[in-house]
Amino acid sequence: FEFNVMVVGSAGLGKSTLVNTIFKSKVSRRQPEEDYHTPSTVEIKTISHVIEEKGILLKLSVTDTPGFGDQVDNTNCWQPIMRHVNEQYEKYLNEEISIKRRKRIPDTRVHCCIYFIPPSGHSLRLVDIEVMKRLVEIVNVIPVIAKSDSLTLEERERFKATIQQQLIEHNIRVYPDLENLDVDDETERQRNLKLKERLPFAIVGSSTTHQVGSKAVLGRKAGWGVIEVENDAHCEFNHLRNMIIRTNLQDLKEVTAQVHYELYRHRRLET
Amino acid sequence: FEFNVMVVGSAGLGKSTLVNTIFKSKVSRRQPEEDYHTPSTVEIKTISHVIEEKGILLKLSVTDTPGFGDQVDNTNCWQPIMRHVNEQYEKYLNEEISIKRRKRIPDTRVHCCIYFIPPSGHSLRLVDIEVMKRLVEIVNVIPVIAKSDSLTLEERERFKATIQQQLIEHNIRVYPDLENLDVDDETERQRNLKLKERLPFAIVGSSTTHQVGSKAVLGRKAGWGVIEVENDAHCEFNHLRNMIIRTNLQDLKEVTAQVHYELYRHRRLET
Ligand SMILES: Nc1nc2c(ncn2[C@@H]2O[C@H](COP(=O)(O)OP(=O)(O)O)[C@@H](O)[C@H]2O)c(=O)[nH]1
Ligand SMILES: Nc1nc2c(ncn2[C@@H]2O[C@H](COP(=O)(O)OP(=O)(O)O)[C@@H](O)[C@H]2O)c(=O)[nH]1
Repeated sequence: FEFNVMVVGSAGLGKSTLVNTIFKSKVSRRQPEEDYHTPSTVEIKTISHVIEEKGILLKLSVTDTPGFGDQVDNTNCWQPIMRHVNEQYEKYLNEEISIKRRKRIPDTRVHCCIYFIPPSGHSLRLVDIEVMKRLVEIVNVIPVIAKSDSLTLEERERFKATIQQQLIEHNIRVYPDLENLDVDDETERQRNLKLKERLPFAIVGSSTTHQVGSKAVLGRKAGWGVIEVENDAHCEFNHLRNMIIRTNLQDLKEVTAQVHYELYRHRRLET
Repeated sequence: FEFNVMVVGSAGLGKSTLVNTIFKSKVSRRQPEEDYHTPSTVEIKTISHVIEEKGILLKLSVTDTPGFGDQVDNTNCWQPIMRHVNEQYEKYLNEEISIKRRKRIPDTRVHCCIYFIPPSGHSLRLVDIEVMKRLVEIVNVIPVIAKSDSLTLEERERFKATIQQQLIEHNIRVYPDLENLDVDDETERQRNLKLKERLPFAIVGSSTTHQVGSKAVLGRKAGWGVIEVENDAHCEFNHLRNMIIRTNLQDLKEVTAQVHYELYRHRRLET
């Protein structure tokens, strides 16, 4: 049972920290202590791992994109990312149409792309708009507000409202795309509508634990207090994890296979 | 008595908040509540104000550079900024060489450029290196780590060490440039050496006050605590303000007049 996640965003927004936090293990490529060198081009690094989540064995692979958006000129920085996503569709397609194909085709298609928005408090950057506009056409994109502990609650809600407005203005259809949803299931539809209103989730990541009172909590310790990652009054990390690993895991795989992959296949076989 | 400051950095790093905090008044152009639109080119906006600091009347002007570094392609984004700095030298020069010149030439030259570094925790971005490399040649540049409340103390010190190393690697001579210092005054030299070791200052800005115990403090209130701007255990705002407004105010003006302006004048009159 495979699940493939891709994280996209500028350096230093907490991508590898979040992946380690969600999947409670050292999935990501880099220990934060290691020397950081800005790559001069966008690299694609995938790491796979088997984890257990509520009794189910999950083969999880995480693709990171170091160097994305970190150049002086970021024109076309989205191309290596789109190429990676399409290459997985191509691999799957080649298996699917080959005569001697395997019973179960290994699935390396990207089921979910988490896009990290810098916590500026103002609005989406021009590069965020350009990239998301293109990615939503080929993969499920879930935007998040990175390092949201640097925003107060009011700033956070104002920022979220601005982002939601900009996504509508530019017609960027992030996941869940209500048009793809199965209309027969009204409760499912209502649940996703509610979810959509809260997106993008304001997240905080951390792989260290701190003592708060009698409890050991996952969090970040600063001179003025401890930010608790799994405390819903502090951030929306729990909402994001539940959405990806529990409530929407199946749907993310289905939309990838039935909508994005089918679109790719149709375009490829037509030409 | 004039003092001219310029703030440079990407949108949302807290530039206008810091200016309001340092100069304790609404000097900056924008109230954070106003709608933020990313300008499509780099604009130069200067606002002047008379403030009183320890009994001295100071005509302070602050130049902000909205749109800097916010495009997809930021090639040459430093040009409008360099042009503004050189235009002030040109204005001063024209006055100085004109026959009927005024007794006191109005001084609009930029005495200090505060450069905002995003708190990624990793390293300077390529665009930061490209811009600072060029600005230090013509103006006093004081780099700061913006929104440093998003870094823990260890992250902050590690980040600072990396930045200091990169500044040396790329031979970016930020202010105070020890080569320009008056060698006769040993205490002054020692003081500036100590200052240089602490740069870039990790700052937090805020124009709101909160109640902490019995005191009203300037700070940012989050769910897990209040970050106090003027508390040296929380950030280095005090160090920055003291340096700019008190200890190094005269020197910033002198280095601008005697080093940067003289270099400009020499180059201009030669050609
Ligand atoms: N304030 C804050 N810092 C974070 C958060 N997540 C990670 N960091 C820190 O930010 C720095 C960069 O994180 P990293 O995961 O390496 O970012 P990446 O380059 O996007 O993979 C590290 O010093 C982390 O400890 C967060 O949610 N809030
Ligand atoms: N965490 C944090 N947020 C800040 C700080 N200074 C300003 N902000 C917030 O960041 C947002 C952008 O600030 P602003 O001063 O408008 O940034 P500018 O675009 O660089 O001028 C606002 O919501 C501010 O309240 C800071 O030191 N730390």
